[in-house]
Amino acid sequence: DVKTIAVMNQKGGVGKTTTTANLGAGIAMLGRAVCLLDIDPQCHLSLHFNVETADSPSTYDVLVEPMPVERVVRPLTDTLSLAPASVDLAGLETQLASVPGREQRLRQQLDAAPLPAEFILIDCPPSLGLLTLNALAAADEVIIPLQPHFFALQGLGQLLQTVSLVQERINPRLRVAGVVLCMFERITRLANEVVLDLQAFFEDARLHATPWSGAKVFESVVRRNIKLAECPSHGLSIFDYDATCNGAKDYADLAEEFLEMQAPV
Amino acid sequence: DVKTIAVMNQKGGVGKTTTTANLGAGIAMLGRAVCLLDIDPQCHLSLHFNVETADSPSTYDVLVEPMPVERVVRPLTDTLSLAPASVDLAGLETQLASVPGREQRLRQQLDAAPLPAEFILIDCPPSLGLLTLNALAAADEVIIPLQPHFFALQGLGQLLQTVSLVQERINPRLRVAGVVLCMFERITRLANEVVLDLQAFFEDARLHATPWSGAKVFESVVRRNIKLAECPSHGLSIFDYDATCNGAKDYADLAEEFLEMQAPV
Ligand SMILES: Nc1ncnc2c1ncn2[C@@H]1O[C@H](COP(=O)(O)OP(=O)(O)OP(=O)(O)O)[C@@H](O)[C@H]1O
Ligand SMILES: Nc1ncnc2c1ncn2[C@@H]1O[C@H](COP(=O)(O)OP(=O)(O)OP(=O)(O)O)[C@@H](O)[C@H]1O
Ligand SMILES: [Mg+2]
Ligand SMILES: [Mg+2]
Repeated sequence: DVKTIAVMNQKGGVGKTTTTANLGAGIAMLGRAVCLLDIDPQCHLSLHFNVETADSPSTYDVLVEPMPVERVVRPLTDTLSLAPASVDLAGLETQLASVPGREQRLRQQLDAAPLPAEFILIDCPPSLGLLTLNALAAADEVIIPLQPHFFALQGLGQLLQTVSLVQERINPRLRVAGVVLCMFERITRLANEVVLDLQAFFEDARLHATPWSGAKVFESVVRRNIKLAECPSHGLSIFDYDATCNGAKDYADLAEEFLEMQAPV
Repeated sequence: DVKTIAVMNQKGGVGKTTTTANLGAGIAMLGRAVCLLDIDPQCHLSLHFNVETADSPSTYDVLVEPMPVERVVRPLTDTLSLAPASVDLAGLETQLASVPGREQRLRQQLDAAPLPAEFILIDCPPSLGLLTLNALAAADEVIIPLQPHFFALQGLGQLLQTVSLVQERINPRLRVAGVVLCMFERITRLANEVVLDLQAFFEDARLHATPWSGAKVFESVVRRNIKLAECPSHGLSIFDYDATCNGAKDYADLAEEFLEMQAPV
Protein backbone atom coordinates (compact mmCIF):
# COMPACT_ATOMS: atom_id res chain seq x y z
CA ASP A 1 0.00 0.00 0.00
CA VAL A 2 1.41 3.36 -1.13
CA LYS A 3 1.08 6.38 1.14
CA THR A 4 0.98 9.74 -0.67
CA ILE A 5 2.00 12.94 1.13
CA ALA A 6 1.44 16.48 -0.19
CA VAL A 7 4.11 18.87 1.09
CA MET A 8 2.39 22.22 0.76
CA ASN A 9 2.06 25.77 1.99
CA GLN A 10 0.98 28.67 -0.20
CA LYS A 11 3.40 30.93 1.66
CA GLY A 12 6.55 31.19 -0.34
CA GLY A 13 10.03 30.22 0.79
CA VAL A 14 9.10 28.29 3.94
CA GLY A 15 11.05 25.10 3.21
CA LYS A 16 8.69 22.97 1.06
CA THR A 17 11.29 21.87 -1.45
CA THR A 18 14.03 21.46 1.16
CA THR A 19 11.70 19.29 3.27
CA THR A 20 10.46 17.15 0.36
CA ALA A 21 14.04 16.51 -0.76
CA ASN A 22 15.58 15.77 2.63
CA LEU A 23 12.68 14.11 4.43
CA GLY A 24 12.30 11.95 1.31
CA ALA A 25 16.01 11.12 1.26
CA GLY A 26 15.94 10.47 5.02
CA ILE A 27 13.09 7.95 4.72
CA ALA A 28 14.82 6.27 1.76
CA MET A 29 18.02 5.96 3.79
CA LEU A 30 16.04 3.94 6.33
CA GLY A 31 15.39 1.42 3.58
CA ARG A 32 11.85 2.42 2.57
CA ALA A 33 11.07 3.01 -1.14
CA VAL A 34 10.26 6.68 -1.75
CA CYS A 35 9.18 8.47 -4.94
CA LEU A 36 9.40 12.28 -5.04
CA LEU A 37 6.99 14.15 -7.34
CA ASP A 38 7.83 17.69 -8.45
CA ILE A 39 4.75 19.65 -9.56
CA ASP A 40 6.17 23.16 -9.16
CA PRO A 41 6.90 25.01 -12.44
CA GLN A 42 10.03 26.37 -10.74
CA CYS A 43 11.36 22.75 -10.93
CA HIS A 44 13.37 23.25 -7.75
CA LEU A 45 13.00 19.70 -6.44
CA SER A 46 14.22 18.37 -9.81
CA LEU A 47 17.08 20.87 -9.69
CA HIS A 48 17.89 19.80 -6.12
CA PHE A 49 18.84 16.37 -7.50
CA ASN A 50 20.28 17.70 -10.74
CA VAL A 51 17.59 16.06 -12.84
CA GLU A 52 17.19 17.75 -16.23
CA THR A 53 13.69 19.10 -16.82
CA ALA A 54 13.77 20.33 -20.43
CA ASP A 55 13.31 17.90 -23.39
CA SER A 56 12.11 14.91 -21.41
CA PRO A 57 8.77 13.73 -20.06
CA SER A 58 7.68 15.36 -16.80
CA THR A 59 4.73 15.72 -14.46
CA TYR A 60 3.39 18.26 -17.00
CA ASP A 61 2.84 15.39 -19.45
CA VAL A 62 1.25 13.31 -16.69
CA LEU A 63 -1.33 16.05 -16.11
CA VAL A 64 -1.92 17.15 -19.71
CA GLU A 65 -1.75 13.99 -21.90
CA PRO A 66 -2.55 12.43 -19.33
CA MET A 67 -0.02 9.62 -18.87
CA PRO A 68 0.96 7.29 -16.03
CA VAL A 69 3.41 8.77 -13.52
CA GLU A 70 5.77 5.82 -13.78
CA ARG A 71 6.65 6.80 -17.35
CA VAL A 72 8.38 9.97 -16.08
CA VAL A 73 9.99 8.61 -12.90
CA ARG A 74 13.82 8.59 -12.75
CA PRO A 75 15.79 6.46 -10.24
CA LEU A 76 18.13 8.40 -7.92
CA THR A 77 19.23 5.57 -5.58
CA ASP A 78 17.98 2.01 -4.87
CA THR A 79 15.19 3.39 -2.67
CA LEU A 80 14.73 6.96 -3.95
CA SER A 81 13.26 8.10 -7.29
CA LEU A 82 11.95 11.36 -8.75
CA ALA A 83 9.30 12.45 -11.26
CA PRO A 84 10.62 15.82 -12.56
CA ALA A 85 8.58 18.95 -13.20
CA SER A 86 8.63 21.26 -16.23
CA VAL A 87 8.33 25.05 -16.61
CA ASP A 88 5.30 24.31 -18.81
CA LEU A 89 3.33 23.55 -15.64
CA ALA A 90 3.00 27.33 -15.24
CA GLY A 91 0.41 27.37 -18.03
CA LEU A 92 -1.71 24.48 -16.73
CA GLU A 93 -4.29 26.54 -14.87
CA THR A 94 -5.26 28.42 -18.05
CA GLN A 95 -4.87 25.37 -20.30
CA LEU A 96 -7.28 23.23 -18.25
CA ALA A 97 -9.54 26.13 -17.15
CA SER A 98 -12.68 24.62 -18.71
CA VAL A 99 -11.86 20.90 -18.33
CA PRO A 100 -14.13 19.15 -15.80
CA GLY A 101 -12.32 17.12 -13.15
CA ARG A 102 -9.07 19.01 -13.82
CA GLU A 103 -8.06 18.80 -10.16
CA GLN A 104 -8.17 14.98 -10.16
CA ARG A 105 -5.88 14.20 -13.06
CA LEU A 106 -2.89 13.29 -10.89
CA ARG A 107 -5.00 11.05 -8.67
CA GLN A 108 -6.49 9.28 -11.70
CA GLN A 109 -3.04 8.43 -12.97
CA LEU A 110 -1.77 7.26 -9.58
CA ASP A 111 -4.90 5.15 -9.02
CA ALA A 112 -4.76 3.62 -12.52
CA ALA A 113 -1.08 2.63 -12.25
CA PRO A 114 0.17 2.76 -8.65
CA LEU A 115 3.89 3.46 -8.26
CA PRO A 116 6.11 0.68 -6.84
CA ALA A 117 6.95 2.78 -3.76
CA GLU A 118 5.95 2.82 -0.12
CA PHE A 119 5.82 6.62 0.11
CA ILE A 120 5.20 9.34 -2.46
CA LEU A 121 6.10 12.94 -1.46
CA ILE A 122 4.76 15.76 -3.66
CA ASP A 123 6.50 19.17 -3.66
CA CYS A 124 3.90 21.89 -4.30
CA PRO A 125 4.28 25.45 -5.66
CA PRO A 126 3.61 28.47 -3.39
CA SER A 127 -0.11 28.77 -4.22
CA LEU A 128 -3.49 27.09 -3.62
CA GLY A 129 -4.19 26.78 -7.34
CA LEU A 130 -4.79 23.83 -9.67
CA LEU A 131 -1.38 22.18 -9.17
CA THR A 132 -1.68 22.10 -5.37
CA LEU A 133 -5.31 20.94 -5.68
CA ASN A 134 -4.12 18.00 -7.79
CA ALA A 135 -1.67 17.08 -5.03
CA LEU A 136 -4.33 17.33 -2.31
CA ALA A 137 -6.80 15.26 -4.34
CA ALA A 138 -4.19 12.52 -4.71
CA ALA A 139 -2.79 12.63 -1.15
CA ASP A 140 -3.49 10.59 1.99
CA GLU A 141 -1.72 13.10 4.21
CA VAL A 142 -0.56 16.71 4.20
CA ILE A 143 2.71 17.96 5.71
CA ILE A 144 2.92 21.74 6.16
CA PRO A 145 6.45 23.20 6.32
CA LEU A 146 6.23 26.49 8.15
CA GLN A 147 8.73 29.18 9.04
CA PRO A 148 7.85 30.48 12.52
CA HIS A 149 7.18 34.04 11.30
CA PHE A 150 4.08 36.21 11.33
CA PHE A 151 3.22 35.90 7.61
CA ALA A 152 3.76 32.16 7.61
CA LEU A 153 1.27 31.76 10.45
CA GLN A 154 -1.31 34.03 8.85
CA GLY A 155 -1.96 31.81 5.89
CA LEU A 156 -2.66 28.68 7.93
CA GLY A 157 -6.40 29.33 8.14
CA GLN A 158 -6.75 29.66 4.37
CA LEU A 159 -4.59 26.57 3.86
CA LEU A 160 -6.69 24.43 6.22
CA GLN A 161 -9.90 25.72 4.63
CA THR A 162 -8.65 24.52 1.23
CA VAL A 163 -7.70 21.12 2.69
CA SER A 164 -11.17 20.87 4.23
CA LEU A 165 -12.90 21.66 0.91
CA VAL A 166 -10.85 19.02 -0.91
CA GLN A 167 -11.61 16.49 1.84
CA GLU A 168 -15.36 17.18 1.70
CA ARG A 169 -15.73 17.24 -2.08
CA ILE A 170 -13.16 14.99 -3.72
CA ASN A 171 -10.88 13.16 -1.27
CA PRO A 172 -12.53 12.00 1.96
CA ARG A 173 -9.41 10.19 3.23
CA LEU A 174 -7.30 13.38 3.26
CA ARG A 175 -5.94 14.38 6.66
CA VAL A 176 -3.22 16.72 7.96
CA ALA A 177 -0.25 14.87 9.49
CA GLY A 178 1.27 18.02 10.92
CA VAL A 179 3.39 21.12 10.72
CA VAL A 180 7.18 20.97 10.33
CA LEU A 181 8.94 24.04 11.73
CA CYS A 182 11.67 25.08 9.26
CA MET A 183 14.50 27.62 9.44
CA PHE A 184 13.93 27.62 13.17
CA GLU A 185 15.99 30.06 15.23
CA ARG A 186 15.48 29.12 18.85
CA ILE A 187 16.83 32.42 20.15
CA THR A 188 14.19 34.63 18.56
CA ARG A 189 11.16 35.58 20.60
CA LEU A 190 9.04 35.52 17.43
CA ALA A 191 9.71 31.82 16.82
CA ASN A 192 8.76 30.86 20.35
CA GLU A 193 5.57 32.93 20.22
CA VAL A 194 4.53 31.34 16.94
CA VAL A 195 5.21 27.83 18.27
CA LEU A 196 3.00 28.45 21.30
CA ASP A 197 0.22 29.77 19.01
CA LEU A 198 0.47 26.72 16.78
CA GLN A 199 0.47 24.21 19.62
CA ALA A 200 -2.57 25.87 21.19
CA PHE A 201 -4.33 25.84 17.83
CA PHE A 202 -3.81 22.10 17.29
CA GLU A 203 -4.70 21.33 20.93
CA ASP A 204 -8.07 23.06 20.44
CA ALA A 205 -8.55 21.34 17.10
CA ARG A 206 -8.66 17.96 18.81
CA LEU A 207 -12.13 18.81 20.05
CA HIS A 208 -13.80 19.01 16.63
CA ALA A 209 -13.85 16.53 13.76
CA THR A 210 -11.73 18.19 11.06
CA PRO A 211 -9.06 16.91 8.67
CA TRP A 212 -6.49 18.33 11.10
CA SER A 213 -7.94 17.13 14.41
CA GLY A 214 -5.21 14.50 14.64
CA ALA A 215 -2.47 16.85 13.48
CA LYS A 216 0.42 18.10 15.56
CA VAL A 217 3.54 20.20 15.40
CA PHE A 218 6.32 17.70 14.70
CA GLU A 219 8.75 17.53 17.61
CA SER A 220 11.68 17.35 15.21
CA VAL A 221 12.39 20.94 14.30
CA VAL A 222 14.60 21.94 11.36
CA ARG A 223 17.04 24.62 12.51
CA ARG A 224 18.34 27.31 10.21
CA ASN A 225 21.57 25.91 8.76
CA ILE A 226 23.33 27.31 5.70
CA LYS A 227 24.37 23.82 4.52
CA LEU A 228 20.70 23.13 3.70
CA ALA A 229 20.86 26.06 1.28
CA GLU A 230 24.20 24.90 -0.15
CA CYS A 231 23.43 21.23 -0.87
CA PRO A 232 21.02 21.83 -3.79
CA SER A 233 23.76 23.60 -5.75
CA HIS A 234 25.70 20.30 -5.62
CA GLY A 235 22.67 18.20 -6.65
CA LEU A 236 22.79 16.36 -3.32
CA SER A 237 20.56 15.64 -0.34
CA ILE A 238 21.86 17.01 2.97
CA PHE A 239 22.94 13.47 3.92
CA ASP A 240 25.25 13.15 0.92
CA TYR A 241 26.48 16.72 1.23
CA ASP A 242 27.33 16.81 4.95
CA ALA A 243 26.01 13.95 7.05
CA THR A 244 27.27 15.44 10.34
CA CYS A 245 25.68 18.92 10.17
CA ASN A 246 22.58 20.08 12.05
CA GLY A 247 20.52 19.95 8.85
CA ALA A 248 21.23 16.23 8.41
CA LYS A 249 20.52 15.47 12.08
CA ASP A 250 17.23 17.40 11.99
CA TYR A 251 15.94 15.73 8.83
CA ALA A 252 17.07 12.29 10.04
CA ASP A 253 15.09 12.86 13.27
CA LEU A 254 12.10 14.04 11.25
CA ALA A 255 12.23 10.92 9.04
CA GLU A 256 12.21 8.69 12.11
CA GLU A 257 9.37 10.62 13.74
CA PHE A 258 7.38 10.48 10.51
CA LEU A 259 7.81 6.69 10.21
CA GLU A 260 6.84 6.17 13.86
CA MET A 261 3.56 8.02 13.16
CA GLN A 262 2.64 5.72 10.32
CA ALA A 263 0.25 2.94 11.26
CA PRO A 264 2.20 -0.33 11.67
CA VAL A 265 2.53 -1.88 8.20
CA ASP B 1 4.37 61.98 -13.73
CA VAL B 2 3.77 58.76 -11.82
CA LYS B 3 6.47 56.08 -11.84
CA THR B 4 5.17 52.51 -11.39
CA ILE B 5 7.44 49.79 -9.99
CA ALA B 6 6.65 46.05 -10.00
CA VAL B 7 8.33 44.28 -7.06
CA MET B 8 8.47 40.72 -8.29
CA ASN B 9 10.19 37.37 -8.17
CA GLN B 10 8.42 34.04 -8.72
CA LYS B 11 10.66 32.45 -6.08
CA GLY B 12 8.78 32.37 -2.85
CA GLY B 13 9.83 34.01 0.40
CA VAL B 14 12.64 36.22 -0.93
CA GLY B 15 11.49 39.52 0.59
CA LYS B 16 9.01 40.95 -1.96
CA THR B 17 6.42 42.05 0.58
CA THR B 18 9.00 43.23 3.11
CA THR B 19 10.70 45.30 0.40
CA THR B 20 7.49 46.80 -1.01
CA ALA B 21 6.37 47.79 2.50
CA ASN B 22 9.65 49.22 3.77
CA LEU B 23 11.11 50.68 0.58
CA GLY B 24 7.71 52.30 0.04
CA ALA B 25 7.62 53.65 3.59
CA GLY B 26 11.23 54.82 3.26
CA ILE B 27 10.51 56.81 0.09
CA ALA B 28 7.36 58.28 1.70
CA MET B 29 9.41 59.35 4.74
CA LEU B 30 11.58 61.41 2.38
CA GLY B 31 8.45 63.39 1.48
CA ARG B 32 7.52 61.74 -1.83
CA ALA B 33 3.94 60.53 -2.33
CA VAL B 34 3.84 56.71 -2.59
CA CYS B 35 0.93 54.34 -3.26
CA LEU B 36 1.41 50.63 -2.51
CA LEU B 37 -0.64 48.11 -4.52
CA ASP B 38 -1.20 44.62 -3.14
CA ILE B 39 -2.09 42.10 -5.86
CA ASP B 40 -1.12 38.92 -3.96
CA PRO B 41 -4.09 36.75 -2.84
CA GLN B 42 -2.14 36.13 0.37
CA CYS B 43 -2.82 39.84 1.18
CA HIS B 44 0.45 40.09 3.11
CA LEU B 45 1.21 43.70 2.16
CA SER B 46 -2.29 44.70 3.33
CA LEU B 47 -1.75 42.71 6.51
CA HIS B 48 1.65 44.37 7.01
CA PHE B 49 -0.20 47.67 7.52
CA ASN B 50 -3.17 46.11 9.28
CA VAL B 51 -5.57 47.02 6.48
CA GLU B 52 -8.67 44.84 6.46
CA THR B 53 -9.13 42.91 3.22
CA ALA B 54 -12.54 41.21 3.63
CA ASP B 55 -15.82 43.07 2.99
CA SER B 56 -14.34 46.12 1.28
CA PRO B 57 -13.25 46.97 -2.25
CA SER B 58 -9.81 45.71 -3.25
CA THR B 59 -7.51 45.24 -6.23
CA TYR B 60 -9.68 42.20 -7.07
CA ASP B 61 -12.54 44.57 -7.91
CA VAL B 62 -10.16 46.77 -9.90
CA LEU B 63 -9.24 43.80 -12.11
CA VAL B 64 -12.65 42.11 -12.35
CA GLU B 65 -15.27 44.91 -12.54
CA PRO B 66 -12.99 46.67 -13.68
CA MET B 67 -12.89 49.87 -11.59
CA PRO B 68 -10.40 52.68 -11.06
CA VAL B 69 -7.64 51.96 -8.54
CA GLU B 70 -8.36 55.23 -6.76
CA ARG B 71 -11.66 53.84 -5.46
CA VAL B 72 -9.88 51.17 -3.37
CA VAL B 73 -6.90 53.19 -2.10
CA ARG B 74 -6.70 53.80 1.69
CA PRO B 75 -4.46 56.51 3.22
CA LEU B 76 -1.83 55.31 5.71
CA THR B 77 0.11 58.58 6.29
CA ASP B 78 0.26 61.98 4.52
CA THR B 79 2.56 60.54 1.86
CA LEU B 80 1.81 56.78 1.97
CA SER B 81 -1.35 54.97 0.83
CA LEU B 82 -2.33 51.38 0.06
CA ALA B 83 -4.72 49.56 -2.30
CA PRO B 84 -5.48 46.28 -0.46
CA ALA B 85 -5.69 42.83 -2.03
CA SER B 86 -8.34 40.13 -1.49
CA VAL B 87 -8.16 36.33 -1.23
CA ASP B 88 -10.52 36.30 -4.24
CA LEU B 89 -7.54 37.21 -6.44
CA ALA B 90 -6.60 33.52 -6.26
CA GLY B 91 -9.42 32.71 -8.69
CA LEU B 92 -8.60 35.41 -11.25
CA GLU B 93 -6.52 33.28 -13.59
CA THR B 94 -9.41 30.84 -14.14
CA GLN B 95 -12.07 33.57 -14.08
CA LEU B 96 -10.43 35.61 -16.87
CA ALA B 97 -8.96 32.60 -18.75
CA SER B 98 -10.81 33.41 -21.98
CA VAL B 99 -10.95 37.21 -21.72
CA PRO B 100 -8.76 38.94 -24.32
CA GLY B 101 -6.40 41.58 -22.95
CA ARG B 102 -6.70 40.11 -19.45
CA GLU B 103 -3.06 41.02 -18.68
CA GLN B 104 -3.66 44.71 -19.29
CA ARG B 105 -6.60 45.38 -17.00
CA LEU B 106 -4.51 47.02 -14.27
CA ARG B 107 -2.70 49.21 -16.75
CA GLN B 108 -5.98 50.30 -18.35
CA GLN B 109 -7.30 51.44 -14.99
CA LEU B 110 -4.09 53.27 -14.06
CA ASP B 111 -3.93 54.95 -17.47
CA ALA B 112 -7.62 55.96 -17.40
CA ALA B 113 -7.41 57.50 -13.91
CA PRO B 114 -3.79 58.07 -12.81
CA LEU B 115 -3.21 57.99 -9.05
CA PRO B 116 -2.18 61.23 -7.32
CA ALA B 117 1.20 59.78 -6.33
CA GLU B 118 4.80 60.09 -7.48
CA PHE B 119 5.57 56.37 -7.08
CA ILE B 120 3.43 53.26 -7.20
CA LEU B 121 4.97 50.01 -5.83
CA ILE B 122 3.18 46.75 -6.67
CA ASP B 123 3.73 43.66 -4.45
CA CYS B 124 3.44 40.54 -6.61
CA PRO B 125 2.64 36.92 -5.66
CA PRO B 126 5.30 34.18 -6.01
CA SER B 127 4.43 33.23 -9.61
CA LEU B 128 4.70 34.46 -13.22
CA GLY B 129 0.96 34.14 -13.78
CA LEU B 130 -1.78 36.60 -14.70
CA LEU B 131 -1.44 38.78 -11.58
CA THR B 132 2.29 39.36 -12.06
CA LEU B 133 1.74 39.92 -15.80
CA ASN B 134 -0.77 42.66 -14.94
CA ALA B 135 1.87 44.32 -12.77
CA LEU B 136 4.54 44.07 -15.50
CA ALA B 137 2.17 45.46 -18.14
CA ALA B 138 1.45 48.47 -15.92
CA ALA B 139 5.01 49.07 -14.70
CA ASP B 140 7.81 51.41 -15.80
CA GLU B 141 10.43 49.52 -13.79
CA VAL B 142 10.96 46.15 -12.13
CA ILE B 143 12.72 45.64 -8.79
CA ILE B 144 13.73 42.04 -8.07
CA PRO B 145 14.19 41.14 -4.38
CA LEU B 146 16.47 38.15 -4.20
CA GLN B 147 17.81 36.02 -1.37
CA PRO B 148 21.43 35.11 -2.22
CA HIS B 149 20.74 31.37 -2.31
CA PHE B 150 21.01 28.78 -5.08
CA PHE B 151 17.27 28.42 -5.80
CA ALA B 152 16.74 32.17 -5.81
CA LEU B 153 19.43 32.60 -8.46
CA GLN B 154 18.12 29.77 -10.61
CA GLY B 155 14.84 31.42 -11.45
CA LEU B 156 16.38 34.69 -12.68
CA GLY B 157 16.60 33.54 -16.30
CA GLN B 158 12.93 32.61 -16.43
CA LEU B 159 12.00 35.88 -14.71
CA LEU B 160 13.96 38.02 -17.20
CA GLN B 161 12.52 36.07 -20.12
CA THR B 162 9.02 36.92 -18.90
CA VAL B 163 9.97 40.60 -18.51
CA SER B 164 11.37 40.55 -22.04
CA LEU B 165 8.17 39.07 -23.50
CA VAL B 166 6.03 41.69 -21.76
CA GLN B 167 8.34 44.45 -22.99
CA GLU B 168 8.23 43.20 -26.59
CA ARG B 169 4.49 42.55 -26.78
CA ILE B 170 2.61 44.89 -24.48
CA ASN B 171 4.80 47.36 -22.60
CA PRO B 172 7.79 48.73 -24.55
CA ARG B 173 8.83 51.12 -21.78
CA LEU B 174 9.41 48.31 -19.23
CA ARG B 175 12.94 48.01 -17.90
CA VAL B 176 14.62 46.31 -14.93
CA ALA B 177 15.93 48.77 -12.32
CA GLY B 178 17.85 46.11 -10.43
CA VAL B 179 18.16 43.35 -7.89
CA VAL B 180 17.84 44.00 -4.15
CA LEU B 181 19.71 41.47 -2.02
CA CYS B 182 17.49 40.49 0.92
CA MET B 183 18.11 38.45 4.09
CA PHE B 184 21.78 38.89 3.37
CA GLU B 185 24.23 37.10 5.67
CA ARG B 186 27.65 38.48 4.88
CA ILE B 187 29.47 35.64 6.63
CA THR B 188 28.16 32.85 4.39
CA ARG B 189 30.25 31.75 1.43
CA LEU B 190 27.05 31.05 -0.52
CA ALA B 191 25.92 34.69 -0.36
CA ASN B 192 29.23 36.02 -1.60
CA GLU B 193 29.36 33.50 -4.46
CA VAL B 194 25.85 34.43 -5.58
CA VAL B 195 26.66 38.16 -5.47
CA LEU B 196 29.70 37.66 -7.70
CA ASP B 197 27.59 35.64 -10.16
CA LEU B 198 24.92 38.35 -10.23
CA GLN B 199 27.35 41.21 -10.72
CA ALA B 200 29.09 39.37 -13.57
CA PHE B 201 25.71 38.65 -15.15
CA PHE B 202 24.65 42.31 -15.15
CA GLU B 203 28.11 43.48 -16.29
CA ASP B 204 27.81 41.21 -19.36
CA ALA B 205 24.24 42.34 -19.94
CA ARG B 206 25.42 45.88 -20.58
CA LEU B 207 26.72 44.73 -23.96
CA HIS B 208 23.30 43.80 -25.44
CA ALA B 209 20.09 45.79 -25.71
CA THR B 210 17.70 44.07 -23.27
CA PRO B 211 15.23 45.37 -20.71
CA TRP B 212 17.89 44.71 -18.08
CA SER B 213 20.96 46.16 -19.82
CA GLY B 214 20.85 49.16 -17.50
CA ALA B 215 20.12 47.08 -14.41
CA LYS B 216 22.43 46.57 -11.47
CA VAL B 217 22.66 44.96 -8.08
CA PHE B 218 21.64 47.70 -5.65
CA GLU B 219 24.57 48.65 -3.40
CA SER B 220 22.22 48.91 -0.42
CA VAL B 221 21.86 45.36 0.84
CA VAL B 222 19.17 44.29 3.30
CA ARG B 223 20.77 42.21 6.04
CA ARG B 224 18.90 39.41 7.81
CA ASN B 225 17.34 41.07 10.87
CA ILE B 226 14.56 39.52 12.93
CA LYS B 227 12.91 42.93 13.51
CA LEU B 228 11.91 42.94 9.83
CA ALA B 229 9.95 39.75 10.52
CA GLU B 230 8.46 41.16 13.72
CA CYS B 231 7.18 44.54 12.47
CA PRO B 232 4.33 43.18 10.30
CA SER B 233 2.71 41.57 13.34
CA HIS B 234 2.39 45.10 14.78
CA GLY B 235 1.01 46.56 11.53
CA LEU B 236 4.02 48.86 11.25
CA SER B 237 6.80 49.66 8.81
CA ILE B 238 10.31 48.99 10.13
CA PHE B 239 10.75 52.76 10.66
CA ASP B 240 7.79 52.99 13.03
CA TYR B 241 8.66 49.71 14.76
CA ASP B 242 12.38 50.26 15.44
CA ALA B 243 14.00 53.18 13.63
CA THR B 244 17.50 52.37 14.94
CA CYS B 245 17.80 48.71 13.87
CA ASN B 246 19.77 47.38 10.88
CA GLY B 247 16.54 46.76 8.98
CA ALA B 248 15.56 50.44 9.18
CA LYS B 249 19.05 51.61 8.18
CA ASP B 250 19.19 49.21 5.22
CA TYR B 251 15.79 50.21 3.85
CA ALA B 252 16.49 53.91 4.42
CA ASP B 253 19.72 53.53 2.40
CA LEU B 254 17.83 51.65 -0.30
CA ALA B 255 15.19 54.39 -0.51
CA GLU B 256 17.89 57.02 -0.99
CA GLU B 257 19.74 54.96 -3.61
CA PHE B 258 16.45 54.33 -5.44
CA LEU B 259 15.62 58.05 -5.53
CA GLU B 260 19.12 58.94 -6.74
CA MET B 261 18.63 56.55 -9.68
CA GLN B 262 15.45 58.24 -10.81
CA ALA B 263 15.90 60.76 -13.61
CA PRO B 264 15.99 64.29 -12.13
CA VAL B 265 12.38 65.42 -11.74
N1 LIG C 1 16.63 25.07 7.53
C1 LIG C 1 17.15 25.88 6.60
N2 LIG C 1 18.22 26.63 6.89
C2 LIG C 1 18.74 27.48 5.96
N3 LIG C 1 18.27 27.65 4.73
C3 LIG C 1 17.19 26.94 4.39
C4 LIG C 1 16.56 26.01 5.27
N4 LIG C 1 15.53 25.43 4.64
C5 LIG C 1 15.49 25.98 3.41
N5 LIG C 1 16.50 26.88 3.25
C6 LIG C 1 16.75 27.75 2.09
O1 LIG C 1 15.76 28.78 2.13
C7 LIG C 1 15.21 28.98 0.84
C8 LIG C 1 13.73 28.61 0.86
O2 LIG C 1 13.55 27.21 1.02
P1 LIG C 1 12.75 26.34 -0.07
O3 LIG C 1 13.11 26.78 -1.44
O4 LIG C 1 12.90 24.92 0.28
O5 LIG C 1 11.28 26.86 0.28
P2 LIG C 1 9.96 26.61 -0.59
O6 LIG C 1 8.84 26.71 0.38
O7 LIG C 1 10.10 25.37 -1.35
O8 LIG C 1 9.97 27.88 -1.56
P3 LIG C 1 8.92 28.14 -2.78
O9 LIG C 1 7.71 28.73 -2.09
O10 LIG C 1 9.61 29.13 -3.68
O11 LIG C 1 8.67 26.83 -3.43
C9 LIG C 1 16.05 28.13 -0.12
O12 LIG C 1 17.07 28.94 -0.66
C10 LIG C 1 16.61 27.04 0.77
O13 LIG C 1 17.85 26.59 0.31
N1 LIG D 1 15.89 40.95 5.91
C1 LIG D 1 15.10 40.11 6.57
N2 LIG D 1 15.52 39.58 7.73
C2 LIG D 1 14.75 38.69 8.41
N3 LIG D 1 13.54 38.28 8.01
C3 LIG D 1 13.07 38.78 6.87
C4 LIG D 1 13.80 39.72 6.07
N4 LIG D 1 13.06 40.03 4.99
C5 LIG D 1 11.93 39.31 5.08
N5 LIG D 1 11.92 38.56 6.22
C6 LIG D 1 10.91 37.59 6.66
O1 LIG D 1 11.08 36.44 5.83
C7 LIG D 1 9.81 35.98 5.37
C8 LIG D 1 9.75 36.13 3.85
O2 LIG D 1 9.69 37.49 3.47
P1 LIG D 1 8.48 38.06 2.59
O3 LIG D 1 7.20 37.51 3.06
O4 LIG D 1 8.62 39.53 2.50
O5 LIG D 1 8.87 37.41 1.19
P2 LIG D 1 7.96 37.34 -0.12
O6 LIG D 1 8.89 37.21 -1.25
O7 LIG D 1 7.01 38.47 -0.13
O8 LIG D 1 7.17 35.94 0.12
P3 LIG D 1 5.99 35.38 -0.84
O9 LIG D 1 6.72 34.72 -1.97
O10 LIG D 1 5.25 34.36 0.04
O11 LIG D 1 5.14 36.53 -1.24
C9 LIG D 1 8.77 36.79 6.11
O12 LIG D 1 8.38 36.09 7.26
C10 LIG D 1 9.49 38.08 6.47
O13 LIG D 1 9.00 38.63 7.65
MG1 LIG E 1 9.82 25.07 -3.42
MG1 LIG F 1 4.91 38.38 -0.35
